[in-house]
Amino acid sequence: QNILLKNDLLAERNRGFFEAKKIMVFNMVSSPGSGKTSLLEKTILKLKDELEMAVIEGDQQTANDAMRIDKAGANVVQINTGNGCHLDSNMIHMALKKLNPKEDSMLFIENVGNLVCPSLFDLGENKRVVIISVTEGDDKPLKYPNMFQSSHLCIINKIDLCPYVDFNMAQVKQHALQVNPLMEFIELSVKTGDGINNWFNWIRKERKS
Amino acid sequence: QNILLKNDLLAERNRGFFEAKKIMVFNMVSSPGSGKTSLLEKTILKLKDELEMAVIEGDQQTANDAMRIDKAGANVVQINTGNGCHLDSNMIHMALKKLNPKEDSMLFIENVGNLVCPSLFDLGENKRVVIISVTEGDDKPLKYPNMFQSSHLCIINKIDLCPYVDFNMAQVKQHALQVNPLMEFIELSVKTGDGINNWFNWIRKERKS
Ligand SMILES: Nc1nc2c(ncn2[C@@H]2O[C@H](COP(=O)(O)OP(=O)(O)OP(=O)(O)O)[C@@H](O)[C@H]2O)c(=O)[nH]1
Ligand SMILES: Nc1nc2c(ncn2[C@@H]2O[C@H](COP(=O)(O)OP(=O)(O)OP(=O)(O)O)[C@@H](O)[C@H]2O)c(=O)[nH]1
Ligand SMILES: [Mg+2]
Ligand SMILES: [Mg+2]
Ligand SMILES: [Zn+2]
Ligand SMILES: [Zn+2]
Repeated sequence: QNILLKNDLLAERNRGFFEAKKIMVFNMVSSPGSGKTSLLEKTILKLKDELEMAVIEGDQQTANDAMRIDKAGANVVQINTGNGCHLDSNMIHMALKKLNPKEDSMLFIENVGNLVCPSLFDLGENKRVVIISVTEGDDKPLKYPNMFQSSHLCIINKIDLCPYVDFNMAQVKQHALQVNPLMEFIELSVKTGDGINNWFNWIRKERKS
Repeated sequence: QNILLKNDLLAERNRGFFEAKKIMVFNMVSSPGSGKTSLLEKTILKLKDELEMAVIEGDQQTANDAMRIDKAGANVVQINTGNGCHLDSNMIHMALKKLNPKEDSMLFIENVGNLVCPSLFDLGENKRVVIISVTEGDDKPLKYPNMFQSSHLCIINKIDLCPYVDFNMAQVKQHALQVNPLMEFIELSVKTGDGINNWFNWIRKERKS
């Protein structure tokens, strides 16, 4: 457990750095393929005239996601974790030196696609956003509770696919509230844009508070 | 790395146990919600008069999946890993004492939904089967290579949803073959039954060899 203690100490250091530069930081977590990068692409395209955004990408291998973010128009650094299954605060600390994010800006950290291990590693973020897609099933909050317990917002993505899967929207929320009574929810489809304005407004609300 | 060495030694012991009792063992791995349990439910219902099957279930929390397997009609033991993100050979060793699988039978191990860590932990299985659903995107074999490298068969599930997602079937296979030139593929939909006979025949083929 010494690893977690070391991680948490460095996470606080990151948090101090973000505070000093007035950078709002979201840690985006999900299963592989829930739509983290797709959501960030649309977010950058929509808000880039309104606020300064940068992204740190985490994946075992490839720079595929960073290339998509770069194309959407935001500064981005790719971290490859190799056998590692999660980002840790030291990786973020090192990436910040390369990224050099601007003052009074927004930083999105897209974590490795994994509903288990990233939940144990504080990165120094303000908010943790867990994305679940309707195609994964409505039982995930109970089966992978740590991630939902430690998140502030739960985005339910790919609602355009609801007609084709047995996914109970009320049930998934009830399950998530069972492990985290303070959880907020946004239902959306990155593909069709349905509900995505609620996400943009949630970002604006968080930046004001 | 001492953890991996200890795990591999015990995996070989499991392998010896399986050999002695002529038990064919598949380690089923995937992202959360790709359809592991759904596939096993259909497999048990279809093949239960043909062969003796048992299941070991792995999840952070709940016995949900074990209850589904029990309902389908196979002996099952649920392992809850808590903060753990993967099954290891000691957990299997202990579960076997409870499950007491029959001679000349089939054992499915449904691992924790996670495309990263389970790839490093040999359990003593004969074959490793990775399931990817078309809703996750076709880039996963390159982004999460370890799991595809260490698997023998790649099942592409939820093909009934192909019309609604941008998923390139040829591309996902090319990516998987890039990291594992020996990979075999089966396209299917657990929901509609499309292609599922190819999975049943693959099991039959493996049992004969
Ligand atoms: N139908 C539908 N597909 C979507 C939606 N959002 C994302 N997708 C698809 O889902 C797949 C995965 O999307 P990504 O954005 O790459 O997912 P990710 O969470 O970043 O994946 P990793 O970084 O590999 O964990 C892609 O094929 C997307 O086109 C949606 O709202 N509806
Ligand atoms: N449309 C469609 N949905 C499917 C198919 N197979 C499974 N599903 C759905 O996908 C969701 C997840 O299925 P599960 O079988 O629970 O997935 P799993 O891999 O066992 O999930 P975990 O054990 O939590 O990792 C459920 O809502 C299923 O109904 C399919 O072929 N087509
Ligand atoms: Mg991504
Ligand atoms: Mg399951
Ligand atoms: Zn891990
Ligand atoms: Zn792990």
